[in-house]
Amino acid sequence: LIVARDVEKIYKMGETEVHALNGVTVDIQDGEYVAIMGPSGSGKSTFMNLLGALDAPTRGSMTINGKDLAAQTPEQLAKFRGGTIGFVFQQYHLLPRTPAIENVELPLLYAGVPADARRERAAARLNQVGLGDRMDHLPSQLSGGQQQRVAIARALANDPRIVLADEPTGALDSKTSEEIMDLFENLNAEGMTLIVVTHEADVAARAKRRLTFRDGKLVEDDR
Amino acid sequence: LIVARDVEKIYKMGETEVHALNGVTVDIQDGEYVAIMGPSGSGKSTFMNLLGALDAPTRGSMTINGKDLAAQTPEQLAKFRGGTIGFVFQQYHLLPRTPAIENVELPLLYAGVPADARRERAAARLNQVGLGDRMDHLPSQLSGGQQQRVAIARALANDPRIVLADEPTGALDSKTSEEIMDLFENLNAEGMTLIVVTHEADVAARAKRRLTFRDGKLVEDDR
Ligand SMILES: Nc1ncnc2c1ncn2[C@@H]1O[C@H](COP(=O)(O)OP(=O)(O)OP(=O)(O)O)[C@@H](O)[C@H]1O
Ligand SMILES: Nc1ncnc2c1ncn2[C@@H]1O[C@H](COP(=O)(O)OP(=O)(O)OP(=O)(O)O)[C@@H](O)[C@H]1O
Ligand SMILES: [Mg+2]
Ligand SMILES: [Mg+2]
Repeated sequence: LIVARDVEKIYKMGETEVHALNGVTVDIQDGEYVAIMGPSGSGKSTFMNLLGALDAPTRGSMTINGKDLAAQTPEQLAKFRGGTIGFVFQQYHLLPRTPAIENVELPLLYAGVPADARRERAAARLNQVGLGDRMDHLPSQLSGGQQQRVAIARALANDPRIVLADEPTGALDSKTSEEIMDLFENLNAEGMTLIVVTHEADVAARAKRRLTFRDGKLVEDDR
Repeated sequence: LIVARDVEKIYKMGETEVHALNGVTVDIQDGEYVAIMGPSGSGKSTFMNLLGALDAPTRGSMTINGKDLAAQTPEQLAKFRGGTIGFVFQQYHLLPRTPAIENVELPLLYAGVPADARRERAAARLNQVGLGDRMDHLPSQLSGGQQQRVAIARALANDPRIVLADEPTGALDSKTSEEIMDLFENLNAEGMTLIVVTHEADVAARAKRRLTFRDGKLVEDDR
């Protein structure tokens, strides 16, 4: 499903260059459940952005579902992402001044799902993450953990084939976090590929495989 | 130092009311090290905003250092905050398009500290949180954990008497998180009052006292 070969990512800041990824080679199979760990600043989110076709490598190649990302146009990438990938961003990236229910409907709106079905499917996902009574709240009217759960519901709205979750339980207490991980695990059991960045040991322990990053390199791959 | 009596906070959303805090009574002494825990949405951040004089209770009273918050003007509250309280927000609230060093200088700028001393003190705090090599990065050029550490450095910049930290290690790996908590603990040992919201058991275990919130009420107070 995902094939990465000698992937490098270099950010240019004026004269200086920041080497965020320094040659990552890894294969991820369809339906796998993978955790990604590593120190702060080690390249985890940068790698997730590439997995989600949100950015391109500076060197090396990344192929998803047989498609070489570098050979796709931005429109093709957006179409591919919309139909295949659900992303839970580390910073949530919810639309401000937009109610929770509409934030969750967004992927369905892009996919052309009619209004009634959009509303119904979005409401179902918000109920699943325990926010049935907060659907009309704007992000600024929600707690940190509630905002994170809206971001999770949005990632699941369009029944994606792959979910990329970047520290999805970082703002949640242990009970709520377990409920979210149970939800992810049930979807993985039905065939969804799940890749989760986390620094919480109990979340990583649930995955079947653990990748560890350090200074932009993949240093461990445990099953 | 901090005296809260029957504190309620009600958010109005059109016709509906959200009861975020339902009568909280608690005293916090000068120099204490207190952890606040509780489920997502239970009122922790709302309570921290009141402790930081960033908001006012709907009912009940909150007194800090003998000053009744309700009796202060907005200017008096801002002056009091600037000289006394360092706040690490759950969502960081860094100034975008502003380098890390300038984000950390901000409290010193408000306090009227001259430019040379500002730069020197801000750089010292960034070094303390392990970001000596990221001072010129904008928030968008930093990882999630790095942004959080900039927010921590900013809270400490003006040597506050009280630090209110809302999930300060939520985006950090365990090693970086220990380094940050060691820094806080050393400052607490020197007399700084420390109040930390966390859902991580190992962070809460370090505090001398643990308050637990549930549905806007203080349900436990363990020493
Ligand atoms: N501006 C607002 N308008 C309406 N309701 C709000 C507003 N801000 C917060 N709330 C509600 O108040 C309750 C308490 O929120 P608070 O942010 O204090 O929770 P918390 O304990 O910090 O949760 P978390 O662990 O998820 O950060 C939540 O149910 C939230 O939906
Ligand atoms: N736009 C950018 N410009 C320059 N440097 C960047 C940019 N984005 C990220 N970086 C740097 O790239 C490195 C990797 O960042 P990344 O966000 O992938 O880390 P991470 O492993 O997700 O960390 P965290 O656990 O703190 O979220 C960091 O050192 C960061 O400072
Ligand atoms: Mg990250
Ligand atoms: Mg909160």
